Amino acid sequence: HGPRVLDIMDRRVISISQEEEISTAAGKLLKGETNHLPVIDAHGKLVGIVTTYDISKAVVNPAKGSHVRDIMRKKVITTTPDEPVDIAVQKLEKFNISALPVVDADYRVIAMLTAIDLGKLFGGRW
Amino acid sequence: HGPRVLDIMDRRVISISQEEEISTAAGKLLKGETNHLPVIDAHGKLVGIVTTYDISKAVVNPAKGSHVRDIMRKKVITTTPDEPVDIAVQKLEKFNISALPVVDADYRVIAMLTAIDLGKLFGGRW
Ligand SMILES: C[S@@+](CC[C@H](N)C(=O)[O-])C[C@H]1O[C@@H](n2cnc3c(N)ncnc32)[C@H](O)[C@@H]1O
Ligand SMILES: C[S@@+](CC[C@H](N)C(=O)[O-])C[C@H]1O[C@@H](n2cnc3c(N)ncnc32)[C@H](O)[C@@H]1O
Repeated sequence: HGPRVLDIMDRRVISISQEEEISTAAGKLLKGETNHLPVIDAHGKLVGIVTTYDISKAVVNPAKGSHVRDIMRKKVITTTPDEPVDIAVQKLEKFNISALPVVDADYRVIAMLTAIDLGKLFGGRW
Repeated sequence: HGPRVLDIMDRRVISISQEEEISTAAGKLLKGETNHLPVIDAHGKLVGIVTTYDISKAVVNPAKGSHVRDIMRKKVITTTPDEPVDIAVQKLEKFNISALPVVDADYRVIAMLTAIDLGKLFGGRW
């Protein structure tokens, strides 16, 4: 069998609550040098995703509101640690996205899989 | 030899001029459903890159200015069509970026290589 998501996923997860301001999300994205933040509820469960793309959308349409819940995507495409990488890749391509939260059986985010992580499969590094 | 950039690069390039407003850049990123715009001069030569990450930065630090030239990165990491993909991957990882403009000998942008394009190497699709 080929590589699985757990072979290349990034366990450093920076998340945010949907009650936060958009400017707080922008600050977290910059500090973490990342483009994607999973949005989690008070129990640690995934409820959405917000990206630098969504922040850019808020620049063009400021009327939407000033909190993460006003701009986040609620139907999140996710993956699991044991999913084959080529299945995860098909999801990235199908939805034209560049990151998948990796969730456990309780729908808690345990890692992120970004398109850049696919690079780890070069030079036999997994 | 392994895959080269030309095997997986995306020839649809949406670019922008450094004189444009930041809101115009945000609009182009949204319309093109992309996170990266190469910035080109009047002769079509690459002079910078602006991404949704830079737009998010402008949300946090609006004092920088309102034009693309105020927020773009001028030292662009690039690739060429004949570069081996694993060399391009090393550049993405080294600089923690997710896209490389593909330039020709005159430094004109002929394609973009994004981390998502690495997915094309799965399932023998190159
Ligand atoms: C359709 S993509 C287009 C831009 C670019 N291709 C990219 O990869 O971000 C941008 C949108 O996808 C959404 N998005 C990103 N990752 C997602 C995921 N795993 N599940 C659902 N939506 C996601 C973002 O919230 C954003 O609104
Ligand atoms: C350091 S990355 C961090 C965020 C995220 N990891 C990503 O891939 O976009 C964000 C910064 O990299 C810059 N950048 C993106 N692609 C670049 C490239 N090919 N050459 C130089 N800078 C680039 C952007 O302008 C932005 O300021």
